[in-house]
Amino acid sequence: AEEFRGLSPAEFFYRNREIAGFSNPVRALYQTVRELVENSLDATELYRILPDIHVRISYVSREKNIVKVSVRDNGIGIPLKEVPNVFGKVFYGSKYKLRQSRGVFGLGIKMAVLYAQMTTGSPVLVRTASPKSKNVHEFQILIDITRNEPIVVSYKTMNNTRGWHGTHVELTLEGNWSSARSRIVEYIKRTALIAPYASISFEGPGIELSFPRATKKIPVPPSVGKPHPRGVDIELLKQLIAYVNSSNQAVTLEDFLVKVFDGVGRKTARSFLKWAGYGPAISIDELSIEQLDDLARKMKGYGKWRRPRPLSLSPLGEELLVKGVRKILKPEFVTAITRKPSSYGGYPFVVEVAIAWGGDIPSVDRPLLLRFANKIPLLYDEGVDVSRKVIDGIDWSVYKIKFPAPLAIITHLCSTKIPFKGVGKEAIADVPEVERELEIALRETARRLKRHISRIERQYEVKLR
Amino acid sequence: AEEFRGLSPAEFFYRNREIAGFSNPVRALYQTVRELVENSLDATELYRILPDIHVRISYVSREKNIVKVSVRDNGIGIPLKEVPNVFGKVFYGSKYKLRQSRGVFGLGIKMAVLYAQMTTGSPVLVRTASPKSKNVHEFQILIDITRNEPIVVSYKTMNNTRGWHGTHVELTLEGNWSSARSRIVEYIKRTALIAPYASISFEGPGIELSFPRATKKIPVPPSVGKPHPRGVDIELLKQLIAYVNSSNQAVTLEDFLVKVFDGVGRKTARSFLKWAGYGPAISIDELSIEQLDDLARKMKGYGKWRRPRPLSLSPLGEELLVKGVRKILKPEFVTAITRKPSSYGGYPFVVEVAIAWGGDIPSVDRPLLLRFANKIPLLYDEGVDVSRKVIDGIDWSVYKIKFPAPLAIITHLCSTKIPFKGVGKEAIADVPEVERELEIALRETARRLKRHISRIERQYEVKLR
Ligand SMILES: Nc1ncnc2c1ncn2[C@@H]1O[C@H](COP(=O)(O)OP(=O)(O)OP(=O)(O)O)[C@@H](O)[C@H]1O
Ligand SMILES: Nc1ncnc2c1ncn2[C@@H]1O[C@H](COP(=O)(O)OP(=O)(O)OP(=O)(O)O)[C@@H](O)[C@H]1O
Ligand SMILES: [Mg+2]
Ligand SMILES: [Mg+2]
Repeated sequence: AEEFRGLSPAEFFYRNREIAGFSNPVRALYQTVRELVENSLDATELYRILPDIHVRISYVSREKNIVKVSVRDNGIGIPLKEVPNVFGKVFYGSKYKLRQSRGVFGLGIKMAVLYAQMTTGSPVLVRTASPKSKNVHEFQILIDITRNEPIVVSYKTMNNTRGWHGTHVELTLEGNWSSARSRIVEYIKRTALIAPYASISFEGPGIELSFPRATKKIPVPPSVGKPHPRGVDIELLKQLIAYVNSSNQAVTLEDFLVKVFDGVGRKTARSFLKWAGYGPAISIDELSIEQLDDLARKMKGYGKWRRPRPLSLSPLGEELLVKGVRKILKPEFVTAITRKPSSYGGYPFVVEVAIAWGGDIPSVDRPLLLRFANKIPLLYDEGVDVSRKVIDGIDWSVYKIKFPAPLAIITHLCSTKIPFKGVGKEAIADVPEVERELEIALRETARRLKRHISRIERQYEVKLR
Repeated sequence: AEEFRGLSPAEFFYRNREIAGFSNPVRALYQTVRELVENSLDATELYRILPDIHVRISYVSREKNIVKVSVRDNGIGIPLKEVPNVFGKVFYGSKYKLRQSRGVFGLGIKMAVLYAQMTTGSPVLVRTASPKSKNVHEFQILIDITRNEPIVVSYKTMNNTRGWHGTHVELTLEGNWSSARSRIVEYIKRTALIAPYASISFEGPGIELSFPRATKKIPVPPSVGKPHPRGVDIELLKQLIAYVNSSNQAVTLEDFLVKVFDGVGRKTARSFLKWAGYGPAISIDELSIEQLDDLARKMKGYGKWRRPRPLSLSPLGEELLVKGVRKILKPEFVTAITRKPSSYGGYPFVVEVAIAWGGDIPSVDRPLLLRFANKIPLLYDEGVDVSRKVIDGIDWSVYKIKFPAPLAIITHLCSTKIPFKGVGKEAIADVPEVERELEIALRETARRLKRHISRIERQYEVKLR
């Protein structure tokens, strides 16, 4: 007979950690650096703080492949009472909002803590201080895997004598530095490309890299958006109704639509309800499940909603993208495009593309592809990424590009919901709307490159005569 | 300031359902069929019952794309008190053991229930009876997403007048049948290929397929295995020690190794402990975290453990694999190999490969690849699957194969832990030991095909004279 049991989320991800990118000491070291750096960049950028990120990897024991990873930022810090859950509870975080951020799942740092704990037994060491705080809080935390709860091994408070604010995380884990090194370095470089306003210093055994910021211009942070009617389903409606009801007396259907959804004013709400066959004054808690089902279907199908508003997005913009590409790839020619906002399933998104040519770019048999999503560099699983699919579907000879050629393509997708293929955030799924935007952006920048190549050709012909 | 919250596992997978394969009504319908069929095959095969599986898809509303999916099996049924959690609690199941099965995560059916619930509001309908049971239990269940708990909408017991045993699951969901149809049909066909002892009937709008079993021979079910010393880490040691301690008085280190681990007898335990520098009589609850760390490292590094035993595996075998391929692909020539068991990270695995040529196989520019893992057909994400990688790395002209050619390759990986790349179970990661075994198996079967092609060539030359 079968034996039944349930797993806590920590237990599930402990047993299936390869699904989150922690499959072996090479990938795990890479993923650990990623998770910490991505958290640090969110903690600064989302509050318009120019990021200063310090990454240190050092050997604790070379023969046992034990390394210490330390990442320090000047971000907004973590509130004292939130620290234990942030580091010790899987599915806990502050990124469960409709707002562009690197963090999404409330899982990242917990995976790193878990991996360190299972390979060396060491707790994570955290120091954190919020801006203007008199104190720096220092914790050592382990995860109680069976219960998915933090274990606070130690806690102390120190005077914030230097008026510091930010977070400093240290993990000791089994990690294969020599094999992971090149990918980690590439990740840091590409992070500097996509966040040229960030100052990043990286130190590892035998290597020191410094990326001072290329600009002090930092994009306006995204603000938290509202759900869009095109993205509803019955469960979301139920949750939104429960949320609205918890803070108010009887709410009408019209009020509900205006209050809760993105870009729905009185006029739009009323014309929708008229079209859908619902009285505007119906109280939302009187709705039956059949009515919710009907309403969800009609909200998805209604053609006259305003398009999702892009206030919840924070693309890099053409100027900064060109700056970042110039600095890191040192091409002879680069052009960038930031498309107007679009949306899929109610989620707003923006596609940005840059094409770089010549200079320090090596000659390649097919375009070198640097992929980014919400300013995160994606280095694995290119084979199933939508960018690769679109690029391979383009006939580049139409743009005067014959391979081998010194061609690099940079794709950047920004959204309140990146259609990642897995919790390891390595590849983007081929959502049709995103695919279409990528193709338009790629062909536009390719046309500009073609004009540049034609110009070079004409200059060359002039020279020959 | 940031707002912090935690999510239940159901909430997490509701928000990120595309990661489990439920990205849109086309994929969701496909995935729903998969999850139900895979559960039914586990419920029969693991108890050496010849599977009789009935799959029905019918329209509830063609214009709204609402379909009903029904899957019925003759398996061991689900115990009465387990039914609510089985259908209503994410991370709950009976497959958390070291034994080859299709189910692994305790998530599959819950995703289907969630998707049906959010697109139509309907609860899942379940009827189940265990062998020789006087009763058939019927439930209607929804998931309380916020709490990750089942909601039993209705329950009744009926007399088991026809002496039936098995499980019958019905879901009503938004599903794009016309777009999903070809993949679902392909999935059913390939399931019949890899489980030729299963009798499968499939009925959908405008289609009826029947796959009577090709044989009554069913492989010996796998038995639950023990963990292997090479697969330990500190957390696993802690869990195993806690488990052993809960049922015994003071357990010595030697007893612990012999009792808990795969293939460790007294003699092996003692030589390991001598090599590692531990007295065999140390009590396991006296071990400090430093000692556990040291022990885990030494257990992983010790070179003299017996290889993992394959009792927990249940490969198809060459005879049944050939039978299945002949029936479904109707080739002119087919050869199969079931490799001896191997292991990675302490998990035993077996690679099986078949190569099929000519007959009904279409002429293709590169080998047609049919991938399987623990008898599950994998139809997506071929681009990042280890089988594709190994096949593309082989120069087929060496085996007298010039493309286009009527060549199909069937790869099957069996393991107590398939290195899936995601919870949607679509691609296998490129674990070096698995990659190596696949290459050996592919080259061996390719050599046999080469001999066949040479034979055909010689016969042809004889004819010409
Ligand atoms: N360096 C940091 N500074 C400030 N807050 C942080 C920092 N690191 C983590 N946090 C907080 O802890 C939360 C949890 O982090 P974690 O990496 O586990 O999840 P996430 O970033 O929200 O999502 P993801 O799993 O996608 O990374 C974050 O949402 C953030 O609020
Ligand atoms: N048709 C069935 N007959 C008997 N038991 C079943 C059936 N369907 C589900 N179960 C039981 O319910 C459990 C949960 O099923 P579920 O599909 O959610 O997870 P799983 O099969 O264990 O793993 P996975 O998420 O990988 O599919 C199974 O482990 C099994 O014990
Ligand atoms: Mg994070
Ligand atoms: Mg299952």
